[in-house]
Amino acid sequence: MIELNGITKIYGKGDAEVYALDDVNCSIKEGEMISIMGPSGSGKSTLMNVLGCLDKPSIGSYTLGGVETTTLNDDKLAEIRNEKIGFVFQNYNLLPRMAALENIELPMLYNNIPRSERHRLALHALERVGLSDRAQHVPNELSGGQQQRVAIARALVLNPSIILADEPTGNLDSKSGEEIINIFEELNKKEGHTIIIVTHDSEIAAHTSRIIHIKDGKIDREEVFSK
Amino acid sequence: MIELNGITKIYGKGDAEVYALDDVNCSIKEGEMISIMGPSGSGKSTLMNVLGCLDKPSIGSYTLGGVETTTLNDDKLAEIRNEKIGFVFQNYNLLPRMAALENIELPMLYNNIPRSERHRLALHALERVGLSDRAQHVPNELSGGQQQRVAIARALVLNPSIILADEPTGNLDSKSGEEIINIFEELNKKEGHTIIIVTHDSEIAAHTSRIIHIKDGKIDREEVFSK
Ligand SMILES: Nc1ncnc2c1ncn2[C@@H]1O[C@H](COP(=O)(O)OP(=O)(O)OP(=O)(O)O)[C@@H](O)[C@H]1O
Ligand SMILES: Nc1ncnc2c1ncn2[C@@H]1O[C@H](COP(=O)(O)OP(=O)(O)OP(=O)(O)O)[C@@H](O)[C@H]1O
Ligand SMILES: [Mg+2]
Ligand SMILES: [Mg+2]
Repeated sequence: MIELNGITKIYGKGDAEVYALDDVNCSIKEGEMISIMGPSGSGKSTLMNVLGCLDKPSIGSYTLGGVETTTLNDDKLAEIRNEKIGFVFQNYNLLPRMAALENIELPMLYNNIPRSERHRLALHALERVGLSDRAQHVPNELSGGQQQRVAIARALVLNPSIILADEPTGNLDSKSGEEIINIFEELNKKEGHTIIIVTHDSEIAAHTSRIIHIKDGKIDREEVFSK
Repeated sequence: MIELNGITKIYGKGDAEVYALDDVNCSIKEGEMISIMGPSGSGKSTLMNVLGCLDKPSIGSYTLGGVETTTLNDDKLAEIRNEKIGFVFQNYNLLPRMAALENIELPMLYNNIPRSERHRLALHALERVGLSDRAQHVPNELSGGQQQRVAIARALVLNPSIILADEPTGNLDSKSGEEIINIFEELNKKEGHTIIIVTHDSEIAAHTSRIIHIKDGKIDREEVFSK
């Protein structure tokens, strides 16, 4: 389903060159729920941006569902993103002037989903993360963890086959964090979605079947949980 | 040192009214290192904003070092903030167009500290959080955890007597998180700084001598660690 070969991402030039990713190779099967862990600055978000077709690698190939993505133009990439991928950003990326509900409706605007249906789906996603009473609040009227939960609801609303969540519980208390990981588990076990979670919380990682440990832009080691 | 009496913070009106804080009473002694824990949306950041003189309560009094802050005008509050308080925001609040080093120098501009001295102190603070090799990177060239560490360095640079850190390790791996809490402990034990940390990580809280548990804007209970 997902094949990464020789993935390298270089920022800057000359002395200031940074190898955010350095020859990363890995495969992820459809329906897997895996986590990515590693020190701050080790390349996790950069890897997620490549996986999410938000960023192209400097070197290497990324095959998604049989399609080589590095040769696609931006429109085609955007199409794949909208259809297949739900992304929870590390910094939420909510639009500051839009209320929670409107932020969640955003992905649906590109898919010509009728207004009433958008509203219904967004409200359901908001309920799922326990925030239906904050539907009309704009981001700066929400706590950090509430913003994070709105970002999660937005990623889930179109029920995408692949969910990429970059530190989805970083600002949540353990109870809220548990509720979120349970949502992911449900989507994975009951509906077969592929879930990739970046986390530095080993309790969250324990819910996944495989942990990819990344360090200095390279895959350091993998842990596989047998059940 | 710090006295909160009947502190209440109300947002919105009528049906949309939210009691972010509801009759909070507590005292914090000089040189204490305490943590604040509670569910997402329970009022932790709002409490920190009041403690940090960034926001005034709707009701109640806040006495800091013998001074009743709620009656002070904005200039006087800004003065107290600059002199006494180092604040690590939950969302970092770094200026996007400024490099890491410049962001850390900011608090010093208001204190007429000469350029070379500002540079020296900022570099030292950056080294302390392990990021001297990122001095010239602007925030969006930094990972989430690196941005968080720059925000911590900025709060520490003027060696303030009170440090308020709102989820300072939320985006850090456990090793980086340990390094940060050790910095705080050193400042507390060796230099007698008062440290208040909001965290949902009980391992971080275990480094403090008292945990205030907040729930629905109220203090739910306190845990005191005897040594
Ligand atoms: N400007 C505002 N207008 C309306 N409600 C607000 C505003 N700011 C905060 N709130 C509400 O006040 C409550 C407390 O917010 P606060 O940010 O203090 O929570 P918190 O404990 O820090 O949460 P988290 O752990 O998620 O960061 C939340 O329910 C939030 O929705
Ligand atoms: N635009 C950029 N220009 C230069 N360097 C960059 C840029 N973006 C990221 N980097 C560097 O690439 C490295 C990897 O960044 P990345 O955000 O992937 O790390 P991360 O593992 O997600 O870290 P964290 O756990 O702190 O979120 C970091 O050292 C960062 O400084
Ligand atoms: Mg990251
Ligand atoms: Mg908060």
